[in-house]
Amino acid sequence: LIELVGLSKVFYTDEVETHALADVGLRINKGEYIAVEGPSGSGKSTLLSILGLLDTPTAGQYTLNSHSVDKLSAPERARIRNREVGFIFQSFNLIGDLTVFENVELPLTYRGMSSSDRKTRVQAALERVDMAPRMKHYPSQLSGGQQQRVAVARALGGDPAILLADEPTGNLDSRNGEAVMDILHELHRGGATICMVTHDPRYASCADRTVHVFDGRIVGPEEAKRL
Amino acid sequence: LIELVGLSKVFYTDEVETHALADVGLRINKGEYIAVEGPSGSGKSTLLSILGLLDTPTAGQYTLNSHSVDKLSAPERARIRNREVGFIFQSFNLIGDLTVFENVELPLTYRGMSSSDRKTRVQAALERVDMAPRMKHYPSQLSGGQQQRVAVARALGGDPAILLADEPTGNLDSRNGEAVMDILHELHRGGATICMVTHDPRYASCADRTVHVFDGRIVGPEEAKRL
Ligand SMILES: Nc1ncnc2c1ncn2[C@@H]1O[C@H](COP(=O)(O)OP(=O)(O)OP(=O)(O)O)[C@@H](O)[C@H]1O
Ligand SMILES: Nc1ncnc2c1ncn2[C@@H]1O[C@H](COP(=O)(O)OP(=O)(O)OP(=O)(O)O)[C@@H](O)[C@H]1O
Ligand SMILES: [Mg+2]
Ligand SMILES: [Mg+2]
Repeated sequence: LIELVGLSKVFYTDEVETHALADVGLRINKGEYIAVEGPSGSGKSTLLSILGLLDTPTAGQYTLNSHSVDKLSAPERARIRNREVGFIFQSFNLIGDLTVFENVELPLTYRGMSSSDRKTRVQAALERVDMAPRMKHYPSQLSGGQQQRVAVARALGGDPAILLADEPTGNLDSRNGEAVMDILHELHRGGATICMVTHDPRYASCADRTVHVFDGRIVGPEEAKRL
Repeated sequence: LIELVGLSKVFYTDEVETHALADVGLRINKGEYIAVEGPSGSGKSTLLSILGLLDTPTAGQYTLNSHSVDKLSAPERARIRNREVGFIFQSFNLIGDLTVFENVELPLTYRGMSSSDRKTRVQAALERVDMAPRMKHYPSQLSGGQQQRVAVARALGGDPAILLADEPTGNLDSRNGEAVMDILHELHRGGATICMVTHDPRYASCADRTVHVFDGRIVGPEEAKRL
């Protein structure tokens, strides 16, 4: 399904080049559940945003379902992303001017779904995360954890084939955290491919395997412990 | 130092009233280190923003150093806040147009500190959180955990008498999380009063005691377990 070969990402700022990812090789099979862990600033979110076609690599190859996708234009990337990928951002990225309902509905609108279909899916996604009573509120009226749960619902609404989750339980108490993990588990059983960044070893153990990132490189489990 | 009696906070939105806090009583002594835990949406951030004079209660009394502060005007609250309180927000709240250095410097500028004093303190605060090399960068060029560390440095810069920390380690890996907890411990040993929201029981145990919040009320440890 997903194959990265010699992938790197460099951010150019006026004074310094930041090598966020360097020579990364990774294979993810269809239906696999991968955890990604590593220190703050090591490149996890950058890896997820390239996997999700939100950003392009500086060098290297990325093939998705045997198509090369590392040199696509922005509209082509958006077309594939809207169809295939659900994204839970580390900083929620909810749109402040839209209600909870509209935030969750937005990715479905991009897919061209009918309004009654959208309504049913939005309602179901918000119920799964216990946020249906707040659907007419705005993100600024919600607590941190409630916003995170809305962000989870937005990623699930379209039943994505690939789910990329960047610390989906970071702001949640253990009960809500476990509820989100249960949802990811159900999606996985339904055949979805999941790539989840987490700092919590309990949640990393729910995945099939863990990928360790350090200073922009993927390292083996032994090396990760030593570092 | 801090005393809340019969404190409540209601948010009025067009359709519904949300009772974020109801009849809260709390005493915090000078130099005490308190942890606050409770489910998502239970009122923890609301409690911290009232303690930090960022918001006003709907009813009830709040006395700080024997002065009643629950009916002060916004400028009066800002004057006390800038002198006494350091705040680590749950959503970082870094200003995107300012560099890392300027973000950490801002609270010190409000205090009317000289530019050379500010420079020394900003440099020291960023070194404590391992972010000095990035002082000329902007928040959008940092990872989630790096932004959180800058937010911690901003709260420490002025050596506040009261530190209010809202999940200060939420986005951090265990090494950086422990580094932030060590800083809070040093501040506490130096005499600061600390009130920290955390979902992590390991970190709650560093505090002198834990306050349990449930549906806007403070409940005893036994009741918190049952719920
Ligand atoms: N500006 C607001 N307008 C309306 N309701 C609000 C507002 N801010 C918070 N609330 C509501 O008040 C309640 C308490 O929110 P608060 O942010 O204090 O929760 P919390 O305990 O910090 O939760 P979390 O662990 O998710 O951060 C929630 O139900 C929330 O939706
Ligand atoms: N837009 C950007 N411009 C410049 N540098 C960036 C940008 N985004 C990320 N970086 C840098 O790239 C490196 C990797 O960032 P990334 O966000 O992938 O880290 P992370 O592993 O997700 O960290 P965290 O656990 O703190 O969220 C960091 O050093 C970061 O400062
Ligand atoms: Mg990240
Ligand atoms: Mg909160």
